[in-house]
Amino acid sequence: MILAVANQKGGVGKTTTSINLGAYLTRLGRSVLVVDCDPQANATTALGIDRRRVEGRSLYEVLTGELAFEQIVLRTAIDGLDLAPSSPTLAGAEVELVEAGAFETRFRELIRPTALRWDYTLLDCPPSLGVLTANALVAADGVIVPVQCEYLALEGLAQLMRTIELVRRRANPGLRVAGLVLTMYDSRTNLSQQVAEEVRTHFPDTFQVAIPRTIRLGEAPSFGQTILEYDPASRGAAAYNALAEELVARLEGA
Amino acid sequence: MILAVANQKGGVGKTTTSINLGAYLTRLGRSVLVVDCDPQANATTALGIDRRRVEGRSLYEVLTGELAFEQIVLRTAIDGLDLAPSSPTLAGAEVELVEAGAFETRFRELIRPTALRWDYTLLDCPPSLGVLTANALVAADGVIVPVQCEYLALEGLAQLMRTIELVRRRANPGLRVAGLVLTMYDSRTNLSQQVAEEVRTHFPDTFQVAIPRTIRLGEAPSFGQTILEYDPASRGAAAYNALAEELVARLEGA
Ligand SMILES: Nc1ncnc2c1ncn2[C@@H]1O[C@H](COP(=O)(O)OP(=O)(O)OP(=O)(O)O)[C@@H](O)[C@H]1O
Ligand SMILES: Nc1ncnc2c1ncn2[C@@H]1O[C@H](COP(=O)(O)OP(=O)(O)OP(=O)(O)O)[C@@H](O)[C@H]1O
Ligand SMILES: [Mg+2]
Ligand SMILES: [Mg+2]
Repeated sequence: MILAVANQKGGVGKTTTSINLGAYLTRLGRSVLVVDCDPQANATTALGIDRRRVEGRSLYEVLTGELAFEQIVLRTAIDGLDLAPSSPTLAGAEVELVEAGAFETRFRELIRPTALRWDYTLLDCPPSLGVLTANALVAADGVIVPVQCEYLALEGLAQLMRTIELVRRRANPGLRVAGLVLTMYDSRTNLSQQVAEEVRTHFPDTFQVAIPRTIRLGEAPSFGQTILEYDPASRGAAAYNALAEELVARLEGA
Repeated sequence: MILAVANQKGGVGKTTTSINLGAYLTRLGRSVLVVDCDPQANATTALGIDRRRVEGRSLYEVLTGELAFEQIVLRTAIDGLDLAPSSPTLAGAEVELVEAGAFETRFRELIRPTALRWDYTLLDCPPSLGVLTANALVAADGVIVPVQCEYLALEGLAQLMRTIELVRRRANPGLRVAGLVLTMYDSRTNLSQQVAEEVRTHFPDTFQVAIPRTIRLGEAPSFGQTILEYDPASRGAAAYNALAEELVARLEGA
């Protein structure tokens, strides 16, 4: 099962969700591959991989045809959680893919056959609806949409859903929304509560669990660790554990 | 003076800085134009402009040549603060500009001559180093870089500075970094303090004032207001007022 973790709004928790949901899916005995599809390479860093190790052996080299996808996959500190790393060179792929014509099906051709060896593959998307995200949507079976509990984050949801619908009609009939997940929820503020209510009303696919805003989730990446390693007793860890359980129940049938 | 407000990291406060710094620059008697260069059109919404009013009359129509830049400029609720709005169609411009060849100089040709009628023009960039941000950097005199006080936000700064340097050498010799501004600073957490210290050490151009994380700054956009209108007595308002003063002192000579 290949899931794109996507939302063009920036800073809503795509990377944090990809790596921490991934970690807790392994606790449920599933094998997981995280594919860093963002030139910022935040998932690569947050999983403790040194950028120097990745030079010349990232997603970019797969898209240019220099390397096969399985040649870039790395193990992480978590048993059962592997990573296909990114690097800043990936930004160049956007222009190259457009100039080469059939630019939306590259991931599906080059990545999907190998990625299906893991139970779950999570494609961490960049904050845009450009070529890299389009590729991820065409390659995926489902989309997980992190939604920050902020007003401006509501704005782009309709556009994102339209884009998913467009990809389903044009290139990937099997694509569906696996679910929306509320992130950085702060129960003390009206804003968070109003946004959460609005999202739950308009999008019935929203997961029950909301990820709270906690400083521990912000600290973990500075140690190159997921919340599972950094502070498994924290509220953030409990929330991602609950999200993993809810996802598996929803996608595999309770 | 045309300033790009840019950082490819998502959700760091580019839009919040563009509109609120813009508002407080008008308090200092400067005329200000905000150009929304992001298909998410968050600056357009946060300044209280109804999306329906913008259909067919946004930055996209200027880039395709259908409208002249001055035809899309709107007044906002703040005297002296005008807006050139965006719309989701702008996402299509990325692919079209690449296919058309000379894709980095469009803004400079179509926007810069008119934009110079205002004392300050702020180009609110999307969270990427793609075609729209490249255009903004080629059209601008300087770059304001909002830096969120989070670990992952540090990651991309070196890449951003390299990109600015590349644009300076290749297309815009006058481009310089006007300054970095720390955003969402939470004085209660070690993480914020560590990140702020790290940024100030590595980047001497960092403004003295740090923008605090305050709920009022997050609430204002839901009313289509800047912090100047929503809560001028708040800590967020005071910080953006101080930033406007510091910017003017730095750029115009104290
Ligand atoms: N629940 C949370 N509580 C506190 N901090 C969080 C939480 N989730 C994410 N963060 C922090 O907020 C910032 C944004 O999160 P993240 O980078 O995961 O978002 P993103 O959507 O992947 O961003 P981008 O759009 O740049 O790819 C990061 O610094 C991260 O550490
Ligand atoms: N100082 C602050 N305190 C609290 N909330 C803030 C602050 N600055 C911005 N925000 C909120 O954080 C979110 C991200 O800010 P904003 O949208 O301005 O960032 P951005 O860099 O423009 O995002 P994008 O990368 O999507 O364009 C918004 O919901 C905004 O209201
Ligand atoms: Mg990310
Ligand atoms: Mg923005």
